[in-house]
Amino acid sequence: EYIVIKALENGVTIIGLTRGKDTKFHHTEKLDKGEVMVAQFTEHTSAMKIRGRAQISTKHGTTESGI
Amino acid sequence: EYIVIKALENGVTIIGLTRGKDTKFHHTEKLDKGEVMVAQFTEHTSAMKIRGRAQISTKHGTTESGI
Amino acid sequence: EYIVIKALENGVTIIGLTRGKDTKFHHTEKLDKGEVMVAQFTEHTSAMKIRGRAQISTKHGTTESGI
Amino acid sequence: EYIVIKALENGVTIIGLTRGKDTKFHHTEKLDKGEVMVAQFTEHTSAMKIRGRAQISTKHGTTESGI
Amino acid sequence: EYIVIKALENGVTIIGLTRGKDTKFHHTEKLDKGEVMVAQFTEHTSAMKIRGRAQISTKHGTTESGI
Amino acid sequence: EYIVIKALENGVTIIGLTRGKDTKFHHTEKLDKGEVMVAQFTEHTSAMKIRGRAQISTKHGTTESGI
Amino acid sequence: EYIVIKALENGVTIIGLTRGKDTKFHHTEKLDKGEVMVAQFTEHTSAMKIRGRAQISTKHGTTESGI
Amino acid sequence: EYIVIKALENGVTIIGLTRGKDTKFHHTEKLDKGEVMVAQFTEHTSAMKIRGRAQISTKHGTTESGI
Amino acid sequence: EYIVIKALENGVTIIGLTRGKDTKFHHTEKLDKGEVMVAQFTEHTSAMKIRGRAQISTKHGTTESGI
Amino acid sequence: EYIVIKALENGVTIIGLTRGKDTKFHHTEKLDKGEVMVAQFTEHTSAMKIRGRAQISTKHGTTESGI
Amino acid sequence: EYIVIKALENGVTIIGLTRGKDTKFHHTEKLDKGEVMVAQFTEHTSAMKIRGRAQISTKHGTTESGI
Ligand SMILES: N[C@@H](Cc1c[nH]c2ccccc12)C(=O)O
Ligand SMILES: N[C@@H](Cc1c[nH]c2ccccc12)C(=O)O
Ligand SMILES: N[C@@H](Cc1c[nH]c2ccccc12)C(=O)O
Ligand SMILES: N[C@@H](Cc1c[nH]c2ccccc12)C(=O)O
Ligand SMILES: N[C@@H](Cc1c[nH]c2ccccc12)C(=O)O
Ligand SMILES: N[C@@H](Cc1c[nH]c2ccccc12)C(=O)O
Ligand SMILES: N[C@@H](Cc1c[nH]c2ccccc12)C(=O)O
Ligand SMILES: N[C@@H](Cc1c[nH]c2ccccc12)C(=O)O
Ligand SMILES: N[C@@H](Cc1c[nH]c2ccccc12)C(=O)O
Ligand SMILES: N[C@@H](Cc1c[nH]c2ccccc12)C(=O)O
Ligand SMILES: N[C@@H](Cc1c[nH]c2ccccc12)C(=O)O
Repeated sequence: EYIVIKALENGVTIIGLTRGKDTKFHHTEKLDKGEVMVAQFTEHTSAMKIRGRAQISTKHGTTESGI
Repeated sequence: EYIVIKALENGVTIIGLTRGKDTKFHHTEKLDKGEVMVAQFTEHTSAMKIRGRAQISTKHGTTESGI
Repeated sequence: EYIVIKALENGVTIIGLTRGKDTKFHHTEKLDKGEVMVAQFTEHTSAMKIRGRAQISTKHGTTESGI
Repeated sequence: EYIVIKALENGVTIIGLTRGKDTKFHHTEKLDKGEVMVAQFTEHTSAMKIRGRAQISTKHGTTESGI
Repeated sequence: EYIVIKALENGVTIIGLTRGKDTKFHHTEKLDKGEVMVAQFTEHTSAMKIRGRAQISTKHGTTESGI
Repeated sequence: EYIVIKALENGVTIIGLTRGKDTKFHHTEKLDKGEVMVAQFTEHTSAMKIRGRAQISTKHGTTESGI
Repeated sequence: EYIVIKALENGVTIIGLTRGKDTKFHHTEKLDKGEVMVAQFTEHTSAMKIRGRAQISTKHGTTESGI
Repeated sequence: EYIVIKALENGVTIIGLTRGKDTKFHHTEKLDKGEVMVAQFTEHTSAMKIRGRAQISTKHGTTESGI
Repeated sequence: EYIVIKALENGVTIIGLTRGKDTKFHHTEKLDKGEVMVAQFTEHTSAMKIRGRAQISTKHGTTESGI
Repeated sequence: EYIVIKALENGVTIIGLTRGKDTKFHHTEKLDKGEVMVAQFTEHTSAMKIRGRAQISTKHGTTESGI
Repeated sequence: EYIVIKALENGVTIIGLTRGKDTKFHHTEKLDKGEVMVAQFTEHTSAMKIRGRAQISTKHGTTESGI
């Protein structure tokens, strides 16, 4: 399973939350406008949090964050 | 399996309920307006509870909480 | 497998019934109006019972309880 | 695999029949009007019997019992 | 795999035939008009026989017995 | 995998052919008009033969035997 | 995987070809007009040959032999 | 996986090519006009070659050889 | 997984490329006009190359080589 | 799972992010205008980042980066 | 998983990139105009790069390189 995130402005962040008993931020990836990240769920990432204006495509459709 | 939650106002909370014999709140993630969380069901999370106005997309369609 | 329950009034309850030879209530989650719960079937939960006015979405469609 | 049963009157019963060589009733769940039960097939339940007026949704469509 | 049988008259019978070298009737479930049975194929049941007027829904569509 | 056979006249027969090197008839089930049989392929049954007027529903569609 | 063969005339034959290094005829089933055979691929049957006028339904559609 | 071949003329041949390092013809099946062969890919057959006028149905659609 | 190749002229070749660290031609099959080859990917074949005018059907649609 | 990236200008970069506890850039592939890369998620790559103008096709649809 | 590449001009190259920690070119296949290559992802190939004018069909649709 992966999701697709396209930054619609500078400074969009994609945060990976840890899998397991604890829920912490293990990585934050910064995107500039127009950059695209395609990110999987993994052994270490069981949730993602997106801040800033971005287009987010998942199996449940496409939505815009930051509005 | 994952679901997508987009906060439509500040202070939206996504609560992870523990998997197993007991059902407790193991983590609460707070979202500000526009922030998006994409969260899986996991070894530790077998139910989620969402409070506040948010758009929630799952395999059974999209619904709005907080109305 | 999970189902989505959105409370349409206060005091909606989602009851988890135990998996196994015996069928008992192992947990009751209370929802206030607008709150949404997304709950899986699990090693401990093989049936759910919903009381009060709520919108319930499953793979077999969406139905309203409490009518 | 699960099915969804919504009681359209008081006193609807959902009976779980035992899996295995013998076929007995191992549990009867009573529903009042408007209550909804979502029940899986399990290691102990290989058939279900529904009495009274209810809406039953399965992968083969929706039907009304008790008519 | 399960099928759904709704009795359209009293005295409908659903017979479970044994899995294995021999084919015998191991259980007969009687339904009154309006009652619904949802029955799986199992380790002990590899065929079913339905007598009397009933609506039978399977993955190959819905048919009426007893006509 | 199962198929659905509805007898359109008395004396319809469903024959189970043995799985394995040899192909023999291991069981013949007789149906009266209106009776329905839902039969799986199994460890002992790798082919079926239907005689008499019947409606046969499989994953490849519905056909009438005996015409 | 199974296929459905309905004889449109007397004397239709369904031949099972052996699985393995050699390809031989291990069984020939004769059908009279109107009879239907539903036959799986098995540990011993990796190809089938149909002679005479018959309607053959497979996952790739329905075709008529013997024309 | 299987394919369906219907001979549209006499003398249609279906050749089985060996699976493995070497590619040889291990079996040639001759079909007369109207005869139908339904053939699987197997432990010994990883390619097939069809000569003469025939209708060939596979998961990628139906095509006519020999034109 | 298999693909279907129909030669539209004489002298069409289907080349099997070896699976593994090295990529060599392990087999070349020649087709005359109208001949059809149905070829799987295998333990020894992880790519195929087609020369000459042919109709090639795969899960991604049908295309003509040699144009 | 793979994605398809077509460079719409020179100097498009596809960055592979490491799978595991740490998230680093393990490889950057440069594409000139018109070049196409088809890249899988792997044991070493659990996320990709694309910079520059490119057409990116994934299971969630097609999007343009760099706009 | 495989993709289909049809060269629309001479000198089209399909490059296989190594699977693993390192990303190197392990094989380059040259295609002349009209030649078609059908190539899988494998134990040794986890990405492909296509240069020159070609039609590329994947599960995400068809695109033209080299434009
Ligand atoms: N550490 C949590 C992260 C998480 C996943 N889904 C969630 C939903 C709600 C709260 C936390 C989570 C887990 O692996 O389960
Ligand atoms: N601890 C429970 C949590 C739960 C999941 N689904 C539920 C439905 C109803 C009540 C509780 C639950 C379990 O893992 O089973
Ligand atoms: N304890 C029961 C709960 C149950 C599941 N499905 C049911 C249907 C009817 C009655 C009870 C049930 C079981 O695991 O099997
Ligand atoms: N004990 C039976 C219950 C059953 C399931 N499906 C049936 C169909 C007909 C009769 C009985 C059954 C079994 O597990 O097999
Ligand atoms: N005992 C038989 C029952 C059966 C299943 N499908 C059939 C079809 C025809 C005749 C008998 C059967 C078996 O398990 O195989
Ligand atoms: N004994 C045979 C029965 C059979 C199945 N499919 C067939 C097709 C043709 C002839 C015989 C058969 C087998 O198991 O393989
Ligand atoms: N004995 C052969 C039978 C066969 C299956 N498919 C074929 C296609 C062509 C020729 C022979 C066959 C095998 O198991 O492989
Ligand atoms: N012996 C070859 C046969 C083959 C299958 N697909 C092919 C494609 C091209 C050339 C040969 C083949 C193999 O098993 O791999
Ligand atoms: N030997 C290579 C063949 C190959 C498959 N797909 C490719 C794509 C590009 C270049 C070579 C290949 C391998 O098994 O991986
Ligand atoms: N090293 C991380 C990379 C990653 C994948 N998906 C992510 C989402 C957000 C942040 C980092 C990631 C991991 O394997 O899990
Ligand atoms: N060696 C890399 C090749 C690769 C696959 N997908 C990628 C995406 C980006 C960069 C490199 C790659 C790996 O197997 O993971």
